[in-house]
Amino acid sequence: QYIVVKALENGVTIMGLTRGKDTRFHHTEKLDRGEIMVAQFTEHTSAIKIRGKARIYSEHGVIDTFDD
Amino acid sequence: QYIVVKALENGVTIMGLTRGKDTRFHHTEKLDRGEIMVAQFTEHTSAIKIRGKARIYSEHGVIDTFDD
Amino acid sequence: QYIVVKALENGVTIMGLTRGKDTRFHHTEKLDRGEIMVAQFTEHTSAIKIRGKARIYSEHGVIDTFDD
Amino acid sequence: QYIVVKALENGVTIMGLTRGKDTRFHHTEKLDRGEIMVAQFTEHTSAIKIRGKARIYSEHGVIDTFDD
Amino acid sequence: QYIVVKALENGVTIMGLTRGKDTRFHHTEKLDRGEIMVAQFTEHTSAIKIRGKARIYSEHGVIDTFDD
Amino acid sequence: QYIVVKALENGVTIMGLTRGKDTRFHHTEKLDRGEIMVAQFTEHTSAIKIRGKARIYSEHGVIDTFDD
Amino acid sequence: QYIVVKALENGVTIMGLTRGKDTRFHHTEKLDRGEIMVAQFTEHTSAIKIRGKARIYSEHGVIDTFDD
Amino acid sequence: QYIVVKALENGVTIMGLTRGKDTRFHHTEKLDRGEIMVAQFTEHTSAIKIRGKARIYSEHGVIDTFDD
Amino acid sequence: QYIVVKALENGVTIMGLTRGKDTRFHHTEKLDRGEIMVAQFTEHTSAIKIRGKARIYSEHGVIDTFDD
Amino acid sequence: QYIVVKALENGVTIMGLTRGKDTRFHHTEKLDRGEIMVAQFTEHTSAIKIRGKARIYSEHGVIDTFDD
Amino acid sequence: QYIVVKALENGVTIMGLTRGKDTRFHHTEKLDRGEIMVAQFTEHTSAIKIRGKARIYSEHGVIDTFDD
Ligand SMILES: N[C@@H](Cc1c[nH]c2ccccc12)C(=O)O
Ligand SMILES: N[C@@H](Cc1c[nH]c2ccccc12)C(=O)O
Ligand SMILES: N[C@@H](Cc1c[nH]c2ccccc12)C(=O)O
Ligand SMILES: N[C@@H](Cc1c[nH]c2ccccc12)C(=O)O
Ligand SMILES: N[C@@H](Cc1c[nH]c2ccccc12)C(=O)O
Ligand SMILES: N[C@@H](Cc1c[nH]c2ccccc12)C(=O)O
Ligand SMILES: N[C@@H](Cc1c[nH]c2ccccc12)C(=O)O
Ligand SMILES: N[C@@H](Cc1c[nH]c2ccccc12)C(=O)O
Ligand SMILES: N[C@@H](Cc1c[nH]c2ccccc12)C(=O)O
Ligand SMILES: N[C@@H](Cc1c[nH]c2ccccc12)C(=O)O
Ligand SMILES: N[C@@H](Cc1c[nH]c2ccccc12)C(=O)O
Repeated sequence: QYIVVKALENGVTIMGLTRGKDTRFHHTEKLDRGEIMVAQFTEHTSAIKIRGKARIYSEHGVIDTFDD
Repeated sequence: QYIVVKALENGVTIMGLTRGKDTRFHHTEKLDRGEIMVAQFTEHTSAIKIRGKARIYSEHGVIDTFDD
Repeated sequence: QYIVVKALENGVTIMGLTRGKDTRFHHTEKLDRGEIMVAQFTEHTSAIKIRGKARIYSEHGVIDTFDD
Repeated sequence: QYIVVKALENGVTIMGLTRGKDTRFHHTEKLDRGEIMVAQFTEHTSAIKIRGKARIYSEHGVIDTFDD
Repeated sequence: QYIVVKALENGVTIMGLTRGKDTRFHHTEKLDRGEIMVAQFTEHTSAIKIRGKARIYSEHGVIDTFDD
Repeated sequence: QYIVVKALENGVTIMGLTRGKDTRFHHTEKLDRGEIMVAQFTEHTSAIKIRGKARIYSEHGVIDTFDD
Repeated sequence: QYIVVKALENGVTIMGLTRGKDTRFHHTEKLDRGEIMVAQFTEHTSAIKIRGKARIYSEHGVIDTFDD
Repeated sequence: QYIVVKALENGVTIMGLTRGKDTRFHHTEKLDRGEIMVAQFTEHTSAIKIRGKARIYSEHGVIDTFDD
Repeated sequence: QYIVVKALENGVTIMGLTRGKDTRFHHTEKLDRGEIMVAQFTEHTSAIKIRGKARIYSEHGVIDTFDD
Repeated sequence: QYIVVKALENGVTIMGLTRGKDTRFHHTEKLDRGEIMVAQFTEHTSAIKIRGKARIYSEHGVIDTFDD
Repeated sequence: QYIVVKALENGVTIMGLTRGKDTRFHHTEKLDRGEIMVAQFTEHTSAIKIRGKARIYSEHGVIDTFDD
């Protein structure tokens, strides 16, 4: 299972949260406008947080961070 | 299996409830407007509670906390 | 497998019933209007009971407790 | 696999029948109007019997006990 | 896998036939009008026989015993 | 996997054929008009033969024995 | 996986071919008009041959032996 | 997984090719017009070749040998 | 998983490429017009090459070698 | 699971991010206009980043890097 | 899982990239116009690169290298 994140502006951040008893950020990937990251859930990543203007393509549809 | 939560206002909280005999909060993630969290069910998380104005994208459809 | 429960009024209760020979409540989660709980079936929970005005999103459709 | 049962009147009963050589009731859950029970098939429950005016949401559709 | 049986009259019988070399009835459940039984195939039940006026909800559709 | 057989006349027979090197009838179930049998394929049954006026509900559709 | 064969005339034959290095008939079942056989692929049967006027219901559709 | 082959003329041949390093014919089945063979892929058969005027029903559709 | 290849002219060749570190042809099957080959991917075949005027029926649709 | 990336200009880069506790680039593949790369998630690659004008074909749809 | 590649001109190349820590080309297959290659992902191939005018049939649709 993976999600696709497309940055709609510069400085979008994708944070991987640790799997396990403890929940903290283990990696932050910065994307500039137009860059795309395809990220899986893994043994080390059980949650993903996204900041900035971006579009997320997931199992449950296409979601824009700021369209409301 | 994961859900996607988009905060529609500042101060939305996503709480992970422990798996097992005991049910308590093990982690609370705060989201500001426009931020998105994609969260799996895991060995430690078997229920998730969401407070504040948010939109949840799940297996069973898109659900707004306060649209009624 | 999980269900999503959205409280349509304050004081909605979600009760987890124990898996096994014996059937009793092991946890009761209270939800206020607009709060949402996403709950899996687990090693300890094989039935879930819901009281109060709520909307349940499940594999078999969206079900309102009091729409009849 | 689970079914969802919504009570349309007070005093609806949901009976769990034992799995195995012997078939008897191991648990009876009473529901009042508007209450909902979501119940799995389990190691101890291989059949479920429902009495009273209720609506059942299952793999094979939505079934009212007394609509005929 | 399970079937759902709704009794359309009193005295509907649901018989479980044994799995294995030998085929005989191991349990007979009586349903009155409006009662519903949800029954799985199990280690002990590999065939089910239904007598009386009833509606069966199965993988292959909804089947009335006497509609022809 | 199972099939559903509805007898459209009295005296419909459902025969289970043995699994293995040898193919013979191990059980014959008689159905009267309106009676229904739901039968799985099992460790002992790898083929099923049906005689008489009946309707069969299967993975591949609904089949009447004598509609041609 | 199974196929359903309905005889449209008397004397339809269904032949099971052996699984393994060697391919020969291990069983021939005769069907009279209106009789139906539901047959699985098994440890001993990896091919099935059908002679006579019949209708076959399979994963890939409904096939008449002589409609062309 | 299986395919269904219907002979549209006499003398249609279905050849099983061996699985493994070596590829040769291990069995040839002859079909006369109207005869049908349902054949699985097996431990010994990883390719099937068909000669003559026939119709093949497969996962990827219905294919006539000579319709072009 | 298999593909179906129908030769639309004489002399169509289907080549099996070896699975493993090394990639070479281990078998070439010649088809004449109207002949059909149904071929699996196997322990020894992880790629298939087709030369000549042919039609290929695959998971991803029907593909003619020379229709452009 | 794989994604397909088509370069719409020269100099598109596809970066594989390492699986595990640590997240860094283990491989960068350069594509010129019209070149296509089909890439799986693997034991070593749990995220993929794409820079430059490209079209990505994924489980969740077709995504252009710069169409907004 | 496999893809199908059809060469729309002579000299189309299909390159297999190695699975594992290291990413390099282990095999290059040349296709002439009209030739088709059906290629799996394997123990040795976790990415495939395609150069030249070709059409790729994949899980995510049909993709032409140069149609933009
Ligand atoms: N460490 C947590 C991360 C997490 C996953 N899903 C969550 C939902 C809510 C809060 C935390 C989480 C876990 O693996 O379970
Ligand atoms: N600790 C509980 C949490 C839980 C999951 N689903 C529930 C439903 C109701 C109440 C509690 C729960 C468990 O793992 O089972
Ligand atoms: N303890 C019971 C709970 C239960 C699940 N499904 C039920 C249906 C009816 C009654 C009780 C139940 C069990 O695990 O089986
Ligand atoms: N004890 C029985 C209960 C049962 C399940 N399905 C049935 C159908 C008919 C009669 C009884 C049953 C069993 O586990 O098999
Ligand atoms: N004892 C039989 C019961 C049965 C299942 N399916 C059948 C079909 C026909 C006759 C009998 C059966 C068995 O387990 O196999
Ligand atoms: N004894 C046979 C019964 C059978 C199953 N499918 C068949 C098809 C044709 C003839 C016989 C059969 C077997 O298990 O294989
Ligand atoms: N004995 C053969 C029977 C068979 C199955 N599929 C076939 C296709 C063609 C020829 C023979 C067969 C086998 O098990 O493989
Ligand atoms: N012996 C070969 C037969 C085969 C299967 N698929 C093929 C495709 C092309 C050529 C030969 C084959 C194998 O098992 O792999
Ligand atoms: N020997 C290669 C064959 C192959 C499969 N898919 C490919 C794609 C491109 C090049 C070669 C291949 C392997 O098993 O991996
Ligand atoms: N090393 C990380 C890479 C990764 C996968 N998905 C992610 C999401 C966010 C951040 C990093 C990642 C891991 O295997 O888990
Ligand atoms: N050697 C790499 C090849 C690869 C697969 N997918 C990729 C995506 C990007 C870069 C390299 C790759 C691996 O097996 O993981």
